[in-house]
Amino acid sequence: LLRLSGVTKVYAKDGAEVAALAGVDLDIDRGEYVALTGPSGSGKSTLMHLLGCLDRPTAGSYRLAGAEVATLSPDELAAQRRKIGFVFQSFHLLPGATAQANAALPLRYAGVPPHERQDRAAAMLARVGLGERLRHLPRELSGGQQQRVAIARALIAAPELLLADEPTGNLDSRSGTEILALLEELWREGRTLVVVTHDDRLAARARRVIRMLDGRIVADERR
Amino acid sequence: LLRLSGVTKVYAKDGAEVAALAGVDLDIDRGEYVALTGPSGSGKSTLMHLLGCLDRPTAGSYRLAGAEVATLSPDELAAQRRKIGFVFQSFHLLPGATAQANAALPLRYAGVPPHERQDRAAAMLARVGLGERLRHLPRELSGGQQQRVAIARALIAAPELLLADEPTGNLDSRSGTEILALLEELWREGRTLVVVTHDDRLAARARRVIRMLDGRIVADERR
Ligand SMILES: Nc1ncnc2c1ncn2[C@@H]1O[C@H](COP(=O)(O)OP(=O)(O)OP(=O)(O)O)[C@@H](O)[C@H]1O
Ligand SMILES: Nc1ncnc2c1ncn2[C@@H]1O[C@H](COP(=O)(O)OP(=O)(O)OP(=O)(O)O)[C@@H](O)[C@H]1O
Ligand SMILES: [Mg+2]
Ligand SMILES: [Mg+2]
Repeated sequence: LLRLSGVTKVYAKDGAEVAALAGVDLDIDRGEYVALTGPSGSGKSTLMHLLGCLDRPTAGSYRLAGAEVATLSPDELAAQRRKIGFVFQSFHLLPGATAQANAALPLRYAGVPPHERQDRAAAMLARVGLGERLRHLPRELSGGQQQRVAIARALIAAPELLLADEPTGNLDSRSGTEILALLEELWREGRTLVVVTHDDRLAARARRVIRMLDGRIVADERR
Repeated sequence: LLRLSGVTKVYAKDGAEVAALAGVDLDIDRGEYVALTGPSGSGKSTLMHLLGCLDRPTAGSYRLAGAEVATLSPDELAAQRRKIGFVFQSFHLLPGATAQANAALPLRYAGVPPHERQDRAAAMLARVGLGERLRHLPRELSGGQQQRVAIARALIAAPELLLADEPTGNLDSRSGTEILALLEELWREGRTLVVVTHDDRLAARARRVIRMLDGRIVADERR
């Protein structure tokens, strides 16, 4: 499903180069459950953004479902992004919209009518324990509650590819376990799940663990 | 050092009341090392903001170093805040300032000359592993790197009271351990340390663990 070949991502900073990704080759098949781990700054979020078509490599190729992403038109790229559920490490909620409106956003893009998408947003928020926070704005929510709104939004259209960048970083172990159970349920229905996590106990639940260091993949183990 | 008595924090939302804190009594002595735990939404960050003089209770009293915080003048309150090192759950870095400038900010308030505060910021950032990221803006840093800048900023003036709201949530276990070692070193020099954490292994290192649930303290154990 996903194939990265020779992928690099280099930033220019003060006349020097920072290699966020320094040569990555990676194949992920449809239906896999992958954990992506590694030290802070090792390139995990950068890799996730490339996989999610939110950024482009400096060099190398990314084929998604057989198509080279760099050759897609802006419309095709946008269409591809909407098939991907992305949980951002920093949430990226709309500050002026309620939890319910934030969670419903992907359905709005999909043309789902207002009443139905509000209902589905309410249901998904209830599943992540926020049934009593539907009308709260992000600034009226705790850190872990904001994280759960971001998760609800990523999952609400039941996309085929789920990319979750540290989805439990702000959650107690019980809430974190519930979130992981929800992600795994969606995966068992046939979806592809990639989770960045700093928690070894979470990584241990995946079927494959990829470890990064300094912009490279240094380990890739299947269980 | 810190005494909360009958503290409540209530928000009005859509004509209903949300009690973020529903009656908290808490004493913390100078030199203590306290972990604050509890489910997402249980009131930990709200409590931390009150302790840090960043917010006021709806009812009840907060005495800090013997003085009732509600009776302080704006200037006295600002002076009190500057003696407290606060690591925010969402970092709150200045987006237009470099890592070095962000870390140096408390020294600027303290009237430290530019050259000295730049040097001290560079040193503190090196201690949290960011010696090669001094000139990066927050958006040019990974999530865990931003968290470490926030930590460096909180610690740089070696304040007597350290309030850290989930300081390792975005860090791998090795970086997290280094950060904790730094916090504990400052504590061993005589400071008061309160850490909110979802990680039981981190909470186990504290000398006292306070557990919250639904805006109340439900457990308070000393080791
Ligand atoms: N401005 C507000 N209006 C209404 N409710 C609020 C507001 N701010 C916070 N809350 C509510 O107060 C409760 C406590 O929030 P707080 O941020 O203290 O939780 P927390 O324990 O830090 O959670 P987490 O572990 O997720 O960070 C939450 O249920 C939240 O929805
Ligand atoms: N715009 C940029 N300019 C320069 N360097 C950048 C930029 N964006 C990211 N970087 C660097 O790229 C590296 C990888 O960042 P990335 O966010 O992928 O790390 P990460 O593995 O997700 O880390 P964390 O676990 O802390 O979230 C970091 O060292 C970061 O400083
Ligand atoms: Mg990251
Ligand atoms: Mg919090």
